[in-house]
Amino acid sequence: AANVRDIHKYYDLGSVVVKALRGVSIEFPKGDFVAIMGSSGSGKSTLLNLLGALDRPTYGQYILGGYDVSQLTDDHLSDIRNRLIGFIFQSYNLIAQYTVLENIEVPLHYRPGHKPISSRDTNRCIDLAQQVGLADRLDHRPYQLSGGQQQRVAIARALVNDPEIILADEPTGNLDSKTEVEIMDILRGLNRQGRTIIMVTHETSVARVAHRQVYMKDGLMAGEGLFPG
Amino acid sequence: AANVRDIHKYYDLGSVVVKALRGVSIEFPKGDFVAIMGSSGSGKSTLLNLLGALDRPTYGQYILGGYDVSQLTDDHLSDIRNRLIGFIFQSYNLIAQYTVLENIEVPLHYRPGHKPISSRDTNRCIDLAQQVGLADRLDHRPYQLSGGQQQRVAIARALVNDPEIILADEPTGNLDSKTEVEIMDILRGLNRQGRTIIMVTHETSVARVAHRQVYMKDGLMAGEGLFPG
Ligand SMILES: Nc1ncnc2c1ncn2[C@@H]1O[C@H](COP(=O)(O)OP(=O)(O)OP(=O)(O)O)[C@@H](O)[C@H]1O
Ligand SMILES: Nc1ncnc2c1ncn2[C@@H]1O[C@H](COP(=O)(O)OP(=O)(O)OP(=O)(O)O)[C@@H](O)[C@H]1O
Ligand SMILES: [Mg+2]
Ligand SMILES: [Mg+2]
Repeated sequence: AANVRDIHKYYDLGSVVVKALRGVSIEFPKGDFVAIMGSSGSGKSTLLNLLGALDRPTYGQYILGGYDVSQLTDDHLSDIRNRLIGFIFQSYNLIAQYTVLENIEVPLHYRPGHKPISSRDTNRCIDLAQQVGLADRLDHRPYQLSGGQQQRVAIARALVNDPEIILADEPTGNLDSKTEVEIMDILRGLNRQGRTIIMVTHETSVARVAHRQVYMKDGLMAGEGLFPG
Repeated sequence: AANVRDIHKYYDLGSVVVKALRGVSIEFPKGDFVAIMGSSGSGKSTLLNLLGALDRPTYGQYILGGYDVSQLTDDHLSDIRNRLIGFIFQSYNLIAQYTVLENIEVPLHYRPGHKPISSRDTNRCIDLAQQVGLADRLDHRPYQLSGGQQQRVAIARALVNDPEIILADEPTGNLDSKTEVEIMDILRGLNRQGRTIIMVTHETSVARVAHRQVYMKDGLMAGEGLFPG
């Protein structure tokens, strides 16, 4: 489903260049379920943003759904991304002025052909809100939600377009263990349907749900299995 | 140090009233080190915001440093808060336009008497940045930091005024276990100096560092010890 070859990502800050990724190569076959671990600052979110085609590498190649991403126009890339990928951001990126329901509906506005939102779509969003335990918070705005509730809106939103690939950046960081189990059950179910799930996490309990674990260190893939050892 | 008596916090949303706290009573003696656990949405951040005097209860009494908070003017309360309390927010609340160093310095601008920031102050901020592993990120702005790095800026900022009471809302949610241990060592050291630490956390590894644990459920104190059972 996704294939990263010798990826580098550098941030040029003038007096210093931060090398966030320094030559990462990794393959994600269709239906993969992998946990990416590693120290704070090791490059996990940077890698996930590149996998989500939200950013382009400084050097290296990214093959997504068979396409070499660097050969695509921004529009074409945008189209593929909206069709294929659901992204759960580390800092949620909710829209402050939108309600919970409106936030979950956001990806529906970007469908190919710009189909308007039907009542069937809205029911699907309500159902997703229910699955993450937010059925009674549909009209709340983000500032009226707890941290873990905001995180759950971000999770529901990532699933609304029925994505083939789910990229999750610390999806349970603000959730108690019982709620975490419910979220992992949802992801496990989606993986059993054949979807590819690539999850960044610091939590061993979450990493163990994946089929394999890899970990990063200083912008490089450093090993397989749980981190730390 | 702090004493909460039958605290209620209601949010009136017109068609519905959300009862975030429904009668919480708890005492925090000076030098206490307590972890507050509980489900997502159970009222932990709401309680912490009240303890931080960032919000006022709908009903009930809050005694802070000997003062009944409801009897104080906003200015007097502000003054006490800046002198006594360091707050680590669940969503960090960093200032996007400020660098790491400037963000850590923010509480120094609010000291009684509005003392200007001395070079000794700046060295203290640099030292705190070093303690949380951000010595090489002083000139970065928040969007140029990883999630865990942003969290660590929030931690350093909470400590800069040498507070007697530290309120920490999920202080390690975005940190790998090694970095988490380093942060908990800092907090443990501060508690040994006699400071009061009240920490909201979902992580058992973090809760165990505290001297006692309590947990909340549906806006009430529900029990003592680790959550879930
Ligand atoms: N401004 C508000 N208006 C309406 N409801 C609110 C508001 N702020 C919080 N709430 C509600 O109050 C309840 C408690 O919120 P709080 O943030 O204290 O939970 P929490 O225990 O910190 O949860 P988490 O572990 O997810 O951070 C939640 O159900 C939330 O939806
Ligand atoms: N826009 C930017 N400009 C400069 N440096 C950046 C920028 N974005 C990220 N970095 C740096 O790149 C490195 C990797 O960041 P990244 O967000 O990928 O880390 P991470 O592994 O996700 O960490 P965490 O576990 O704390 O979320 C960090 O050291 C960070 O400071
Ligand atoms: Mg990250
Ligand atoms: Mg909270």
